Amino acid sequence: MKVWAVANQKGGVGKTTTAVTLAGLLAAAGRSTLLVDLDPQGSLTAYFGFDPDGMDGSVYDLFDALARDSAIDVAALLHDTGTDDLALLPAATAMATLDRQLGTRAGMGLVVARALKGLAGRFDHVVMDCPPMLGVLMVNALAACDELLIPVQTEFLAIKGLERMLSTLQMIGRSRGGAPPHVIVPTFFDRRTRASTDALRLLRDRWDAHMWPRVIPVDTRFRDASRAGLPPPAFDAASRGCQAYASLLRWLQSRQAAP
Amino acid sequence: MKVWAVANQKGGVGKTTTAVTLAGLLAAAGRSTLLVDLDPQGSLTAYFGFDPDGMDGSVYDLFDALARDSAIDVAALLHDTGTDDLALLPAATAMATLDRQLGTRAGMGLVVARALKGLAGRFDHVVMDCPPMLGVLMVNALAACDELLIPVQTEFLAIKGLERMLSTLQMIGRSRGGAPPHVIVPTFFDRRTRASTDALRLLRDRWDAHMWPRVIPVDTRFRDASRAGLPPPAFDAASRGCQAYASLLRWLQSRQAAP
Ligand SMILES: Nc1ncnc2c1ncn2[C@@H]1O[C@H](COP(=O)(O)OP(=O)(O)OP(=O)(O)O)[C@@H](O)[C@H]1O
Ligand SMILES: Nc1ncnc2c1ncn2[C@@H]1O[C@H](COP(=O)(O)OP(=O)(O)OP(=O)(O)O)[C@@H](O)[C@H]1O
Ligand SMILES: [Mg+2]
Ligand SMILES: [Mg+2]
Repeated sequence: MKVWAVANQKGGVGKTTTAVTLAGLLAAAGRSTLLVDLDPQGSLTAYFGFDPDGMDGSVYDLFDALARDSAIDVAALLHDTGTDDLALLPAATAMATLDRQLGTRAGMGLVVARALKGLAGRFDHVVMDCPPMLGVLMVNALAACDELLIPVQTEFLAIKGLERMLSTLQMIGRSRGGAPPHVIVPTFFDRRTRASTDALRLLRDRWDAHMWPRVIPVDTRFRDASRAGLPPPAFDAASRGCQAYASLLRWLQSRQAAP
Repeated sequence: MKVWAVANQKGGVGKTTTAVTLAGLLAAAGRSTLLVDLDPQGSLTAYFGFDPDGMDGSVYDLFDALARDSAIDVAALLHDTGTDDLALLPAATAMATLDRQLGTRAGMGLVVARALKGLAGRFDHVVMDCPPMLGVLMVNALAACDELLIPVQTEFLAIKGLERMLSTLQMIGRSRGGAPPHVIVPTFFDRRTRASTDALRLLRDRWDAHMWPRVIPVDTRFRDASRAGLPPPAFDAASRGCQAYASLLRWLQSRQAAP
């Protein structure tokens, strides 16, 4: 079972879109796939028509079981997405209080990693969506994943955000015996604007070894897919955006991750 | 002195862009304007070329003075943006630890409101940019502002985020003797996509009384402006995006805010 986390502390860079599109492509190829929503906002959960404010069975229950020192059946928390070979472990808005409530409790950073171990035989792939901030949920994702995907918008302000994300990764890596290998995925690329092409050149100059060598273009079909509540590949596999993610997936599966 | 906060818990909806563009328009009209960056990511601070990781004099110092029970000269924390009539009270990344450190200390939610009172004679307008999460910094912004501007992307997932933002506003309002009046600003409008026009209709059906009746269109010139480190009106006042924000500013100034 391969576990990917999709994270970046900067908001609106395409984390949820990256997670749902890659998972949709894996499921369409017949790989049994689990999506995990670690964002208290619950974008991924809402994407499939669930309500994060009233979620019965979610990631929150994993942390609640830790707080109450009780066992939990992770499989009972899984929900159907309506797409074959694609299941969801949803978010609940109550997760927003976890940092304040459970802050420094022992084992707090390994809750998700332990829960996924309990599911190892059921899925080929797990893709986790993260909130746009550093907190216990992102720490859990970094501890549980084999590899980290970092979507970065191809624009100036995003580069500052990437510096911060990479220094966070190093900081967390030091306290956990090594950070997971990471891949930087340029998103929202618009070849008509100078800001986009210049930002891409800057990204490649500074972080070439960790960059996926292509880009995800701006594509309005992602919004249409989210309105329909369907993973983008199930909505319009031939769109430019989906084609680009399909190329990313082939690249990820064909090489060993850079440390 | 009029104080506006720009907030939405959803990431990437155009908060920083709304703050810097409205402030740029006010400064261009000769109004003495202060931008306040309450986001630990420091997008607004980085926009003007400063480094939020190494900020000497920032919003953080206001909270630090509270923790140490000492006085502070707010005017000494202000920085020059390079644009006439536009000053900046920058963010520092250390602000990300405030929720954990000072959590429930008395007066924690009124630090920014008190600091702005100390600046009342110097500025006509204050515009505050917020982080994409509910925490002590957003609570401070809501307590300090006369009016709240909520940018919302015109797409399906954003509506869920808006519901959450409005219920947060009510929750905070109850504990503070009333929430500030709010205006919903539709952003990233793309009339070519069904998802955009449908989302706008949904927004207007549900929240018409609080909606600005027009929209901010998708405009690639915003990214170009941020790359140049100039407020969008100083970079290209004739762009479609700036024209739309100028119309928003005229509307805001011409009517009494809806409660
Ligand atoms: N390549 C793209 N082209 C055009 N629109 C896109 C693209 N990727 C994502 N979007 C749209 O941009 C918006 C933000 O994307 P998304 O929600 O995936 O970002 P995020 O990083 O998960 O945001 P948050 O920080 O709030 O979790 C969504 O409306 C999505 O449909
Ligand atoms: N109307 C628009 N058209 C096109 N691009 C836009 C528009 N508004 C903002 N942008 C771009 O979208 C990106 C995100 O905008 P911005 O940083 O203002 O959002 P935010 O809500 O402040 O994000 P965060 O949640 O990370 O603070 C930036 O690159 C900005 O230049
Ligand atoms: Mg997301
Ligand atoms: Mg911002």
